[in-house]
Amino acid sequence: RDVLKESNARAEENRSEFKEHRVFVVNVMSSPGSGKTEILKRTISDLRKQNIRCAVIEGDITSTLDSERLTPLGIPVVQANTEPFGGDCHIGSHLVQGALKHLDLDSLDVLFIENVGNLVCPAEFDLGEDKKVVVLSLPEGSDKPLKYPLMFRECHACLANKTDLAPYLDVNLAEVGVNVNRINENIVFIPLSAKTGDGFDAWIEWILYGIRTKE
Amino acid sequence: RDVLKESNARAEENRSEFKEHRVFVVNVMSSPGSGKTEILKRTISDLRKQNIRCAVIEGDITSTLDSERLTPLGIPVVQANTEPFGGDCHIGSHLVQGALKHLDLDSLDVLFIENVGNLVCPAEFDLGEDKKVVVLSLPEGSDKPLKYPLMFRECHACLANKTDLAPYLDVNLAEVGVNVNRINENIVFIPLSAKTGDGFDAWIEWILYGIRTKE
Ligand SMILES: Nc1nc2c(ncn2[C@@H]2O[C@H](COP(=O)(O)OP(=O)(O)OP(=O)(O)O)[C@@H](O)[C@H]2O)c(=O)[nH]1
Ligand SMILES: Nc1nc2c(ncn2[C@@H]2O[C@H](COP(=O)(O)OP(=O)(O)OP(=O)(O)O)[C@@H](O)[C@H]2O)c(=O)[nH]1
Ligand SMILES: [Mg+2]
Ligand SMILES: [Mg+2]
Ligand SMILES: [Zn+2]
Ligand SMILES: [Zn+2]
Repeated sequence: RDVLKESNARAEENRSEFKEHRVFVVNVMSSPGSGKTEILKRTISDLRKQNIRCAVIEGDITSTLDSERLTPLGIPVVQANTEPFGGDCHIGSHLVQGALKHLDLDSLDVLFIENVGNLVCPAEFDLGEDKKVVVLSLPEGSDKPLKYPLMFRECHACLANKTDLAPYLDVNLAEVGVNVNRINENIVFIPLSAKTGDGFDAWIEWILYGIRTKE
Repeated sequence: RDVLKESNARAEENRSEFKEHRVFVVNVMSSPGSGKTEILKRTISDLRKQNIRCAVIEGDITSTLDSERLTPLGIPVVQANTEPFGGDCHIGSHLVQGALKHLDLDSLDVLFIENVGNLVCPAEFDLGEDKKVVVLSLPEGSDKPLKYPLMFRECHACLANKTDLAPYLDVNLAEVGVNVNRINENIVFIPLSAKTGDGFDAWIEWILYGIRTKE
């Protein structure tokens, strides 16, 4: 279909922009409420302590609620809403391209794209990113990788968030990891908690490695 | 678009089937892992105690994991997967029509359709149901109605699930209710817990009323 061809062409344009300015780009996806924004808040404040220059494109259907949670961090945040374009359930490469007009890529080391909360469709669209990351929160249960496999197949890392809630849940964290690796044996599995900071060292290390190895 | 016209035509065919056999049909939607299947398990066992005849069409992209959790209840469960048809992120009226071939509607009072876990696209499609119900679990946070408004606008009832976890979360249940009613002032808001059974009386009552008033 022409729409997909057009979308992939823009993704490649985005990708060469990012390559030219040496910006490491991460597309963060999950179900609604898994904790993408909360994770980004703590991630950005940890990275800034290491003088890493960050920005966020905040993808949503509507509202600026998530951007408002990130702007106090003092980094560039561009809100990209799909509602004016029909309410798409995923961020497209053209919306990312539009957002880039408001960013100075030369001043950045890493760009996070927080996608619309949806464990299905966003996995199908290339935005020009270097890596795709899926957040899976423990309250969702351990079977989601088996039931929504495409997302887990497409991603390079899986953050198992809200580990602080584990004592109150019937979910077995080890089983989550097993199910994730059953769908994708190469995915990096990182349990963490955006609330307590538990597990963030491994996640920050993964990002720093991505920044260092960006051509 | 022709696809939508075709889909709505089948939905109307489904609707007249349900009307002819006096079956009350509920389309249950949510994000992945909000607790649709867990809620259906307890709902069906409560209804069977009142000799209500139930069946479930279990919509998923892939796998029979959810049906396997429901079949032990001894009711008809039909698994409808979208993967063979391209992996749609929502159940369509044609899949429901296909599933009806495996059900004896004369032997039923209520039919639940558990949709694919997705807080966006399923809200756009009519299946021929009487009512749409959205499950929102407390761990997802209180802002989801404001960020994913279409689903809450389209639904007749909202089940705020996992209230047993409230003591461990920073989420304010009253705020969830306020946000839900801001988007849809007519929606019935029912806090409950599939784990403990808390709040199920109101939900069962809502279903019985639907069955009684089905023409
Ligand atoms: N206990 C606990 N709660 C968390 C954690 N991370 C996020 N939350 C809570 O989970 C809810 C949703 O978090 P968000 O950051 O809004 O999730 P999101 O994935 O960005 O949601 P959308 O952008 O709407 O899809 C909020 O109530 C957060 O406070 C965590 O590590 N532990
Ligand atoms: N504490 C608690 N956990 C619950 C409750 N309801 C469901 N769960 C848990 O939440 C997780 C997901 O529940 P499911 O019933 O699979 O959710 P679902 O909406 O059917 O998920 P999908 O069909 O995959 O979209 C499981 O680990 C359940 O045990 C509840 O009321 N309280
Ligand atoms: Mg968010
Ligand atoms: Mg389910
Ligand atoms: Zn969609
Ligand atoms: Zn979709």
